[in-house]
Amino acid sequence: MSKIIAVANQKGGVGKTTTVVNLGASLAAAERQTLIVDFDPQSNATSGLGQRGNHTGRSVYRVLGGHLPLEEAILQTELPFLKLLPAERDLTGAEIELIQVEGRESVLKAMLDPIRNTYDYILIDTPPSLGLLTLNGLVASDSVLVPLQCEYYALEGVTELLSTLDRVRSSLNPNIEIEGVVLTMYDDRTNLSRMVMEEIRKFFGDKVYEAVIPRNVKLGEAPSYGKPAILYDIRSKGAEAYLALAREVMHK
Amino acid sequence: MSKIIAVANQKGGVGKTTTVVNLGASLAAAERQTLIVDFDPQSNATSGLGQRGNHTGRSVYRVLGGHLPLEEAILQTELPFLKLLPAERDLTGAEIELIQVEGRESVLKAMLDPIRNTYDYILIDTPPSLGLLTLNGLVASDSVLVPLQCEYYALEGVTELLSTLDRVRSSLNPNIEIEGVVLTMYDDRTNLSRMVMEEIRKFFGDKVYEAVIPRNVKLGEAPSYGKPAILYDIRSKGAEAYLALAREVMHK
Ligand SMILES: Nc1ncnc2c1ncn2[C@@H]1O[C@H](COP(=O)(O)OP(=O)(O)OP(=O)(O)O)[C@@H](O)[C@H]1O
Ligand SMILES: Nc1ncnc2c1ncn2[C@@H]1O[C@H](COP(=O)(O)OP(=O)(O)OP(=O)(O)O)[C@@H](O)[C@H]1O
Ligand SMILES: [Mg+2]
Ligand SMILES: [Mg+2]
Repeated sequence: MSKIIAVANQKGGVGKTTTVVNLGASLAAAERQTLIVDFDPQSNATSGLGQRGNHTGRSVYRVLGGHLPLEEAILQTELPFLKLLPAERDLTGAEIELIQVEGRESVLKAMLDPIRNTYDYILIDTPPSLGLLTLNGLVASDSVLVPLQCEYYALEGVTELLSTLDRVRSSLNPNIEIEGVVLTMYDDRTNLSRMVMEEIRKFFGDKVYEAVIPRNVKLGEAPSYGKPAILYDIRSKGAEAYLALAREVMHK
Repeated sequence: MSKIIAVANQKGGVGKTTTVVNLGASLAAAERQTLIVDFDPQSNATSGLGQRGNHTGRSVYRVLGGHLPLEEAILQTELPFLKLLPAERDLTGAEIELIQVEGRESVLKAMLDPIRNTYDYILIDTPPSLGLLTLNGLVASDSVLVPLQCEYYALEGVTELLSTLDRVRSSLNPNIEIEGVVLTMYDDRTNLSRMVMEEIRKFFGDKVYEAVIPRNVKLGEAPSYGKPAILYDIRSKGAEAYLALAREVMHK
């Protein structure tokens, strides 16, 4: 039984990529077959898994354009149960080219549906916007996992994200639901974090995961080594928090 | 002699809005006539200045569409020398509507040029993308100020931003230059911050401001009161850092 989850939030820098890379790695550590789809032209998930430059010409953009079969673009990562469909800068072109295409919001769905049953989980990283790339991610998915940074500006974007979700649900993907909300970069020394956490729990109720991701420098250092936190420093608070999140996602 | 500066970086959450709001407020504290243009549909700069909801129907989008004269949309803030051209969610529509328009990258420039000499500084906040809204910001400006977060993923986006700048310079705005690069969210307790700072100083040389913005919770708390840091807590390290940055920008 496979599940496709988009990780999305148009607010920038809230931990979308960090969540995709580390949740993906934690699911793979629990021997769930997992595919990460990097659908952000910044291609941070690709480099966070050490694959920047290893895949020239094998990118999700080239598959979308029909120049490459999907199987040839998918890369094996350091974790046996984790694969990656990498992105390159060329994905920026897709945002403009897709505008002219019939069914432009569903091209990613058409690409992933035939292979979905090969995986237990497919996680899609999206850019900080509500444009065509993110819409494709939402249409291709069974649910959306929302990272919410414990900061004031992050609260403001929530209603915009939910109204976009409603629009997607009423037209392109009637079944999409919220997989869950994960609090990120929580700093228990500040009132700000506590205040925002309370607001988010009040607003989302039991959709908020028990697992809270603390601000932890190891999560910032790991990508510079091209590794998820569980391979960089499995005893760190950041790695432990994402392992706990993976357990919650698996047992929902 | 007025100066229009776009604050831009497509990487999300690096401190663009925090820089626009606090640099703008610091320039105004030094009695420079300053206008902040919120050109991000998230409208965080508008709420960071306490103006969310105070300006219904008076937004930059309505001016772009010709429904409202520019002078009627500009709001006075709590600081005498600081004004704001606010954004609302409707600005998202501009990104799509502008595609059909002749000279679509220059509509903001056409709007600001007639009034530029009323101000010493005009600062433009942009969204985390290199789409039409950010392009309009770059075309309308004399220079671009780049906030760079002291994190690994932030380094990766630099070449993409510089190549976009080259493209803008070769076609739409031959005179645009880099005003400067400001390091943000610097945490002197981590090697990561020091490593990234060294890389950025090596890459950009004297374009990097002496003023380094530390990670400081007051900068995160201030927007929840709708105030820039100098009005929320002028003795905080965050407010002091932005006052120092303003001095450097003024005396460049
Ligand atoms: N819990 C954490 N503790 C410390 N640093 C973190 C944490 N989560 C993410 N980071 C760092 O913060 C920055 C922002 O995170 P990330 O890039 O994952 O966010 P994003 O939402 O994917 O950003 P974008 O909107 O640009 O796609 C990154 O440099 C990352 O390494
Ligand atoms: N120096 C700092 N210290 C502590 N918090 C900061 C600092 N600078 C910014 N912040 C906080 O970090 C978050 C990201 O900053 P900000 O929203 O200004 O970035 P941005 O680049 O404008 O994001 P976006 O890409 O979404 O437009 C905000 O919640 C802000 O309050
Ligand atoms: Mg990301
Ligand atoms: Mg912003």
